[in-house]
Formats: sequence, structure tokens, C-alpha cells
Amino acid sequence: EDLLKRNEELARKNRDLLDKNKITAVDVMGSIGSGKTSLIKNLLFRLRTKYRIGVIAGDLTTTIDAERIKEEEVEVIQVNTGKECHLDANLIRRALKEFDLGNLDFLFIENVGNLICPAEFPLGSHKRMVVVSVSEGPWMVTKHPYIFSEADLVVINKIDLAQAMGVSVKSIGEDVHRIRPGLKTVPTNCLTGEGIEEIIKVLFLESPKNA
Amino acid sequence: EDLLKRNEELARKNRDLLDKNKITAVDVMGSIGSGKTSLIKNLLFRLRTKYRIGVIAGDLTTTIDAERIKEEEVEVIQVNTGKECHLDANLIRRALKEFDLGNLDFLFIENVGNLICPAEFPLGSHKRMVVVSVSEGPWMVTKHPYIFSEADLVVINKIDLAQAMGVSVKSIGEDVHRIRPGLKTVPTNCLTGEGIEEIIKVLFLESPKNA
Ligand SMILES: Nc1nc2c(ncn2[C@@H]2O[C@H](COP(=O)(O)OP(=O)(O)OP(=O)(O)O)[C@@H](O)[C@H]2O)c(=O)[nH]1
Ligand SMILES: Nc1nc2c(ncn2[C@@H]2O[C@H](COP(=O)(O)OP(=O)(O)OP(=O)(O)O)[C@@H](O)[C@H]2O)c(=O)[nH]1
Ligand SMILES: [Mg+2]
Ligand SMILES: [Mg+2]
Ligand SMILES: [Zn+2]
Ligand SMILES: [Zn+2]
Repeated sequence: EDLLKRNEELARKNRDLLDKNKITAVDVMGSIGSGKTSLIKNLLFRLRTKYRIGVIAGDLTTTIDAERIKEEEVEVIQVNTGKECHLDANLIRRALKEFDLGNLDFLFIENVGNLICPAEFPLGSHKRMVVVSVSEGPWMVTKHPYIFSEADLVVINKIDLAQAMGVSVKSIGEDVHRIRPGLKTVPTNCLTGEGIEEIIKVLFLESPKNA
Repeated sequence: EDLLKRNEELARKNRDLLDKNKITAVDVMGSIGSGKTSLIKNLLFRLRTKYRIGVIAGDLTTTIDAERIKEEEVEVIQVNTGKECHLDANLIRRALKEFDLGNLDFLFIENVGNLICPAEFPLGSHKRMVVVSVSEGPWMVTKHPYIFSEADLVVINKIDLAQAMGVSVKSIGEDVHRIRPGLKTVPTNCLTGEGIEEIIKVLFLESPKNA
């Protein structure tokens, strides 16, 4: 429909602008409280001494996530969507104006906590990841197939809680592969950093091109 | 806007139909995997021998929740919303036709897992509850204020994980009261049934009127 088409056009413009400035952008989607901010903080901790990184944090309201990410000493822009349940390419287009794009290597975008609508609104990023957590239970992948069709990587977080939840990390991965055979899944614990190296590798966040 | 106005009209019609048949309807909202289905199953287990109860289960796709709820031996209708991220009064209006309304005392409606959009789409229920879980972290109430403005009760579930998460159930309750002073909050563990009696009391699910 018209809104989606318009969003795709703006997403393409964002992508062109990022490419012109040689910035790799990653759209981090996932359920409410699945660990998106914690994951981004882990990635920043690991990468920021080598690369120049900016972050756009999206939420309905508050600056809670931007404040937490600022603890990693990178430039963060908080975008508040009001009542909109997903970021869109227009909000990103405006946020990009706040950065000195010539001086960035990476841009992480934290999407609004929502496993449904962000799937339909590409932002112009190079990679899209979906973060789910084992505390949501064993069925959340199967119940939300569309967002996994859009992903380049699925992070299965909070593996430390798998036993208490009676949830199998392996079968969540199998549910992902039933929707997208070959889609990379990485189990993580964002409290300890387990799995972060694998994510960096899978997303090619460190490669000669980006060095 | 027009869509919301139309939804409110249909919600009123649903409410009139329920009142005409002396059915008390409860809209169960909450984040993905917070425990809505588990909570409904607990309520059914406790109430179904005394009352005639029907359930409408809402999800994008699959019949997973309806199948689980059927284990409680009540009539369940699964509504699939397609890509829509919330139930609406029109879907409920159609689902109501599937029940023998003259033979129901209670109707539980499980909304789509989403802490944002269901707030704007009343269904015509008598009560609306929001189920969050401690595994989403300490900020999820503050970040999603609008849905709590619509609630008659907030359930804080998975209290058994509070320690592992380093989350305080008490401060989640305080966050709710900052938005809505006096809004009832009930901590629960849906694996053990802790808190279920309190919910039944708060929602007046057992009272002379409903006996
Ligand atoms: N046990 C455990 N808790 C975690 C893990 N990762 C994150 N958390 C906790 O989960 C809660 C939510 O983490 P966030 O990083 O805020 O999640 P989010 O996806 O950014 O949340 P929203 O942006 O609000 O949707 C916090 O209390 C984190 O400390 C993990 O691997 N294990
Ligand atoms: N540890 C713990 N797990 C719980 C509790 N309540 C529910 N669960 C588990 O949490 C997971 C999700 O529960 P559901 O009842 O399916 O949650 P839901 O809100 O209906 O999920 P969706 O409808 O998919 O949004 C399941 O694995 C449940 O067994 C609880 O109090 N403690
Ligand atoms: Mg966050
Ligand atoms: Mg459910
Ligand atoms: Zn939405
Ligand atoms: Zn929505």
C-alpha cells in the first residue's frame, strides 16, 4: 500500500546516503525487553576503540536506552516515535542529519520493541537482525514468521534462563530454519558477552573493508 | 482518526451484545511471551467448574494458543489477524457469532502480544488487563505508558525469575502507579498459580452477580 511504498523509497535514499559515506548500518529489531540495548552495548564495547560508531535509539517515549548506550561513550540520537510502534525510514532520514556522516564507520539502529510491524518498514540499513529471548517461551518464532523473513541474523538471547524456562535454544533455532533455511542464529548471554564474537563475525563487522 | 472512531463504535456494539447476554468479558493484553495464555489457563482451571467460559485467542497466525487453551476443556475460537498487530472490535464482532452467547458467563480474549497498539483498539470488553513479565527488564512499564492508561489491572508475571534478572517486582509496581495511581498490580507465577486468586478477586470474577 501507499505508505509502505513511500517508506521503501525513503529507505533507498537512506541507504544511498550511508553508502556514499561508507557507513555500514545495522537495524536491530526484536521483542520488548529481549536484549537489543544490552546487545548493542556489548558490540560497542568490543568495537568502538577500532571504529567510529553512531547509534540511533528508537522508542515510543523516554531516553532510557539512549542514556544507557551513552555509557559506551559513542554518539547516540534518541528518536521518539510517539505512538508509532516501529521506526520508519523517514524518522531515520531526519536522525541521519544529526550525525557527522563523514566520520562514521558503523551505525547501529535500535528499533522499537515489537516482533510484528518493523518487518514491514525497512530503514535503509545494510543488515537487519532480530533479537528474541528464551524467556518469551518456545513458540515466539513460529508465531511471528514475517519478521524472520526480513532478517540477516537471529540472536537467541538470555540463554542463561533456558533451564529455568524449560526452553530449548536448539529448537528455537530449528523454528527459525523452518521459516528461513540457512538463516544464521547465534545464542547469546548479554550479561556475560557470550556469543558477541560470533555476531561480529556473522555480520562482517570486522573485515578488511571495514578496518 | 476515522479507523479508531469506527473501532469504538463496533466496540460499543460488542459490549451491548455481551451485556444483553449477561457475559463478563476480559481483554488480556501484554508483551510477547509475557504469560497471557498461561494466565488464562490458570483462570480457567480455577473457574470453569463453576462458570461457563469461552475464549477468543488472537495471534498473527497459528492455532498454538487455542490448542493450549483447549486443554482446559472450554470452547475456544482462534482469530488470526494476518499481519495486523492487534485485535480489533470487528474481529471480535465476527468471533462472537461463533459462540452460543446465551450459554456463557465469561469470555476471555487473549490479545496479540504487543505493548503498544492494543491500547488504541478497545474490543468492547468489561475489563482490560496488561500482563508484563520481569524477564523483560525493569523499564518496560515506563517505556510503554499508553497501554497502562487503558488497564483495569496489571499482572507482573514470572516473579520466579526476578532474582536471576536482577529486577525488583516492587519497583515495576511503582512505575505503574506513577502512570496510574491506584491501578491494581498483582505479582504472579503462572507455573505455580501464585497470584491467581488475587486476580480473580480484583477482577470481581467471582461475585453474587456472576454466581
Ligand atoms: N538473564 C539475562 N538478562 C539479560 C540478558 N540480556 C539482557 N538482559 C536483561 O534483560 C532486560 C532487558 O534488556 P534490554 O537490553 O533493555 O532489552 P531491549 O530489547 O533493549 O528492551 P526494549 O528496548 O525496552 O524493548 C534488562 O534487565 C537486561 O539486563 C541475558 O542474556 N540474560
Ligand atoms: N518462569 C516462568 N515462566 C512462565 C511463567 N508464566 C509463563 N511462563 C512461560 O513463559 C512462556 C510464554 O508463556 P505464554 O503463556 O505462552 O505467554 P503469552 O503471553 O501467551 O505469549 P504470546 O501469546 O505468544 O504473546 C512459556 O514458556 C510459559 O511456560 C512464570 O510465571 N514463570
Ligand atoms: Mg532497548
Ligand atoms: Mg499466548
Ligand atoms: Zn505496528
Ligand atoms: Zn500495531
